[in-house]
Amino acid sequence: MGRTIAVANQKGGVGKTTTAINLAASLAVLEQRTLLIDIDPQANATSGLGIDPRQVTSSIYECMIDVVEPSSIVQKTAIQCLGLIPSHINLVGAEVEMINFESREEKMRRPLALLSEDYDYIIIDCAPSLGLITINALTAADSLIIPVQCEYFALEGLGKLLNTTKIIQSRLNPELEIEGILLTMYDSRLRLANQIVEEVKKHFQKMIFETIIPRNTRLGEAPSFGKPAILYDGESKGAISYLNLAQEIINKRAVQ
Amino acid sequence: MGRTIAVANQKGGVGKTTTAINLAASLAVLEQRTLLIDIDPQANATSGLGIDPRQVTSSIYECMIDVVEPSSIVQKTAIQCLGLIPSHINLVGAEVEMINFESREEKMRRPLALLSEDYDYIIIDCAPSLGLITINALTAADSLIIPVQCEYFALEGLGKLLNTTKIIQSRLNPELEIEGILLTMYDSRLRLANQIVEEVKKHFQKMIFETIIPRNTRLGEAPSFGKPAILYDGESKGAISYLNLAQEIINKRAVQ
Ligand SMILES: Nc1ncnc2c1ncn2[C@@H]1O[C@H](COP(=O)(O)OP(=O)(O)OP(=O)(O)O)[C@@H](O)[C@H]1O
Ligand SMILES: Nc1ncnc2c1ncn2[C@@H]1O[C@H](COP(=O)(O)OP(=O)(O)OP(=O)(O)O)[C@@H](O)[C@H]1O
Ligand SMILES: [Mg+2]
Ligand SMILES: [Mg+2]
Repeated sequence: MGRTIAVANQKGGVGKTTTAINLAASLAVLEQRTLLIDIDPQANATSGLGIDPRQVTSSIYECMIDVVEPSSIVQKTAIQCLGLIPSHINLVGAEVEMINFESREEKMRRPLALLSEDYDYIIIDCAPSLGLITINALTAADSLIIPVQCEYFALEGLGKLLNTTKIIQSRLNPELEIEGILLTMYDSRLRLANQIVEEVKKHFQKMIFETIIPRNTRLGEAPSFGKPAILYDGESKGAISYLNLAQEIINKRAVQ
Repeated sequence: MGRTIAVANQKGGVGKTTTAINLAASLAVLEQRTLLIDIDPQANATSGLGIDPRQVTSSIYECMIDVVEPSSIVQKTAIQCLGLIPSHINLVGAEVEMINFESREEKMRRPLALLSEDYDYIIIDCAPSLGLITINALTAADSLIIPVQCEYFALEGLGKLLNTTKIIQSRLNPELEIEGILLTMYDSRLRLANQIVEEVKKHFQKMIFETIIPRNTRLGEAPSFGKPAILYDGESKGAISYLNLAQEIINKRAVQ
């Protein structure tokens, strides 16, 4: 049984997609069978792996309403052990359509349970919101990675997200763990960035990954070539930091 | 009658809040009576002006459902001509509650019409989504500012947002204009940033503001002190660029 990890934070632009793409690619390079699922209608994880969202016909939504078999819509990527379930513009309307469904928060459970037999890791890239689609992912996931940009507003939102996680744990998914808080876009020359790191370490010591992702232009350039950083520039600080993150997650699991 | 400008982009972290706060503060410093309305449940524009969102009892939502008079919830700020309608956590539930309302997209029209008699400019900070609350703002606004971070994913989302704007113009608000596309977090040393600027200039030449907002650490530090950049460090490149933007918008209006 694979481990399903949602990458979520309602604060926008904190590095959710960059983390989802590069963590999934790194796990695959370390020979873990990995599936990346893009549930953000913006479809950044889809285009960041070189797939044109306009060519996509079905997404995870069609699996949630039992119209397609999840394994039938997995696309191959440039990395052997990495598959992708792309996003589709239909996801925009999904939230409204699902409002009146029976157990509307639990529709992603079945498709993910089916998929997790074929993979070691499933990584889910969420939209910058706590709407019904993201709630479905948190209800079905084993754990949650919270990317936190080393900026003031990102720090402010962290407390709110941890409260929401507690509510989900108590009502919808008692098994949901916090895989970790990931500090992103860290620039050691900036006083603000260092203050944020100190603050997060002080309040959330046990939950932070040892790996900190530096601000690195290669991470921003890679998606414009439709590749994860490890294929675009494997020697770059950005690519290496996500490889370290993948190894840290694999090691933690081995110990448990 | 004041001009209502929504600051919106479903892509997260592109500088919507930073633009809303600093443009509103700059307009006020240039002696335009200005109101900033925070409609993002994250309440970043609220805390960025030094107001604690936990102390807030009503937001624009209570005005949309006719429970409070909009002018009664305007808070004073450190700048004479600047008022704020803060955000409140209730906004999270508002989208679900409004789904079954009669003309649910037009609820913000009346409160904004009442308010615009007292101000020269009303600036609305939107959440990173195109949900019902953001649609309400676009339906009620005179124009729209689209912040675009000088990054690949932000460029990708621009086409989609312009399509959505056309739909709103045809169905809900024929008067909605594009005030402009604002390039943000521009770092002239980065090849990617220069490529993005070229791309946007090539495809959207007529819609871009002359003012480009540079990446400037003072803009990131200011909200942690609860101040707009013009009060935190008025000499900084960030503060000056938003003052230039405000002047550009005032001049454009004078000419029309
Ligand atoms: N460590 C990094 N160094 C440099 N640039 C980065 C880094 N991480 C992310 N970026 C860039 O910053 C921008 C925001 O990152 P990203 O899109 O991954 O955030 P997100 O949280 O997924 O945004 P959204 O809330 O819109 O889904 C992107 O343009 C990305 O390329
Ligand atoms: N020009 C700039 N220079 C440096 N930092 C900036 C600049 N503009 C914004 N920032 C910082 O980048 C981060 C993202 O900006 P901001 O929060 O304004 O974006 P947003 O679009 O409102 O995000 P969201 O989608 O979550 O609402 C913030 O931490 C902000 O302080
Ligand atoms: Mg994303
Ligand atoms: Mg914002």
